[in-house]
Amino acid sequence: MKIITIANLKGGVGKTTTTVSLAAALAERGEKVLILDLDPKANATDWTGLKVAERGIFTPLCEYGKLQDSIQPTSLQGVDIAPATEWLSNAGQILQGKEGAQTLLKRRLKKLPPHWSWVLIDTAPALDILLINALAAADGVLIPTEAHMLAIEVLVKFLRTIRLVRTRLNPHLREGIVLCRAELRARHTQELLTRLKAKFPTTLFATLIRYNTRLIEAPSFRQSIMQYAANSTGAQDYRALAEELFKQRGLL
Amino acid sequence: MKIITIANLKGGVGKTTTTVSLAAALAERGEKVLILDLDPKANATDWTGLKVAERGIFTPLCEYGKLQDSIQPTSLQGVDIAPATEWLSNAGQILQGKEGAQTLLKRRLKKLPPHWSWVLIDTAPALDILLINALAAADGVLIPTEAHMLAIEVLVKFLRTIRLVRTRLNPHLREGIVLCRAELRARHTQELLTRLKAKFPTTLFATLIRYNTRLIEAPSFRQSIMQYAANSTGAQDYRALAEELFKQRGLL
Ligand SMILES: Nc1ncnc2c1ncn2[C@@H]1O[C@H](COP(=O)(O)OP(=O)(O)OP(=O)(O)O)[C@@H](O)[C@H]1O
Ligand SMILES: Nc1ncnc2c1ncn2[C@@H]1O[C@H](COP(=O)(O)OP(=O)(O)OP(=O)(O)O)[C@@H](O)[C@H]1O
Ligand SMILES: [Mg+2]
Ligand SMILES: [Mg+2]
Repeated sequence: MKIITIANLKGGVGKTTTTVSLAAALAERGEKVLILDLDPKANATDWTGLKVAERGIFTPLCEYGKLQDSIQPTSLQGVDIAPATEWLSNAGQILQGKEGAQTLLKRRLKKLPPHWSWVLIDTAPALDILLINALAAADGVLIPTEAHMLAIEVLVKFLRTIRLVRTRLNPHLREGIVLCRAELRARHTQELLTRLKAKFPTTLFATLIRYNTRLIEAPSFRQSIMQYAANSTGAQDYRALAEELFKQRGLL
Repeated sequence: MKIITIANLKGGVGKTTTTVSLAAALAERGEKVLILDLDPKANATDWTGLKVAERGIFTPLCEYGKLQDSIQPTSLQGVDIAPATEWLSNAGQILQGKEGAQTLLKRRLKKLPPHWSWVLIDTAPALDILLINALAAADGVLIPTEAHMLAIEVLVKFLRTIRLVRTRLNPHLREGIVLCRAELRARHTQELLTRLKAKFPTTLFATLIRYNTRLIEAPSFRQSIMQYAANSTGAQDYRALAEELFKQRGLL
């Protein structure tokens, strides 16, 4: 069971789109995928068609019980989810100062039956107890970014945060950066891509996720890009990302 | 002194770009503008060319002293800033449970000398003590959004949060929605714009901020869009937004 946290303190870079689309691409290859939605906005939860009956993943994390009891199937074949709800906004206050608060998720995941080969964790762009838990529990962190100055500045600082987590909580944490929402013909994209390749030769994925309107439309239909537009560049790029993730299992 | 908080729990919708560009558009009209950067990512701070000597706005909010002492001029003419630093990430823990923690900023702003006609507050996409302070202190909240399903879902929930703040902390809080990063020719844009106009006839700004590469490039030069590309559609659209803000002072 490979655990990948999808994270970046910069907003709107494609964390949720990458979580759901990569999950769908892996499921297309026959993998069993579990999404943990740790974002109180619950974008991944809504996208995968879930109506959450109770408090979702908030309950095993902050109240009682097994992670397993919060898991439900989604409208995406081969993909299950432990859904988010707005209750997650209270996690910070509830877990504050509690013993072992930063490794709660890690312990919950250890008790999961091995039904899934991949666990993908979507996170909010906030340096809080939920993100720390997701980084402490992961085998690797996948960092979507845009080829924009404002995003690159945040990326550099975020990598320092990851280094701290590696030192204090998770020595084996791998990292990988993937360029998303990419407008390849824009000069800023080419310039920043050149700089990213120079600065991060072993952690930048070769796969770029190009800007594709189909990725914007898919959530309205509660379908993954694979279901909604199987031949779109969005679908192709996320299949290529899944392929690269497999080949370079060392990268992440 | 008009206080406008720029906020949305959705990431990457243009909060920072709107804060800095609107500040520049108002300054171009001769207004004196103060930016408060309440986002630990400090994107607005970096964009306006600031090297922060100490802890910035974190100090008057969480340690001691006057808001005034943290204010510095920027590389943008007519625009000053109380800058952010990563220290702001600790605000939640420090202010937790303190008496009057939610209206700290409101009280600090009351003591500011009336040098500035506008105060624009940039925020992170997180429902935390800093955002609550910014909403409690404001005359109006300006909500940038994209014409994307994932963003619209968050917008609807965020408006409920604003309603709560209005009930408990700030009865006079006005609100306005502005569409940003808009690709006008995309079908999802036209469909969602029609729905937004129907659902929010009095709170949606008529001005739309179109997608413009110049807005992505400007931060690399530490220049506002007005300085960097005065005739670009990005500059035109933010001038139009400033004009509409003036004309419809009742809206925000
Ligand atoms: N490759 C792409 N092409 C076009 N649009 C995209 C692409 N990837 C994501 N988007 C759109 O961009 C917006 C931001 O993407 P997304 O919500 O996945 O980012 P995020 O990092 O999860 O945001 P947040 O920080 O708010 O959680 C969404 O509306 C999404 O539909
Ligand atoms: N009108 C526009 N046209 C093109 N690009 C834009 C436009 N507005 C913003 N951008 C770019 O989109 C990205 C997101 O914008 P911005 O950082 O201002 O959003 P934000 O809501 O402040 O994000 P966060 O939630 O991370 O604070 C930035 O890289 C910015 O340069
Ligand atoms: Mg997201
Ligand atoms: Mg911002």
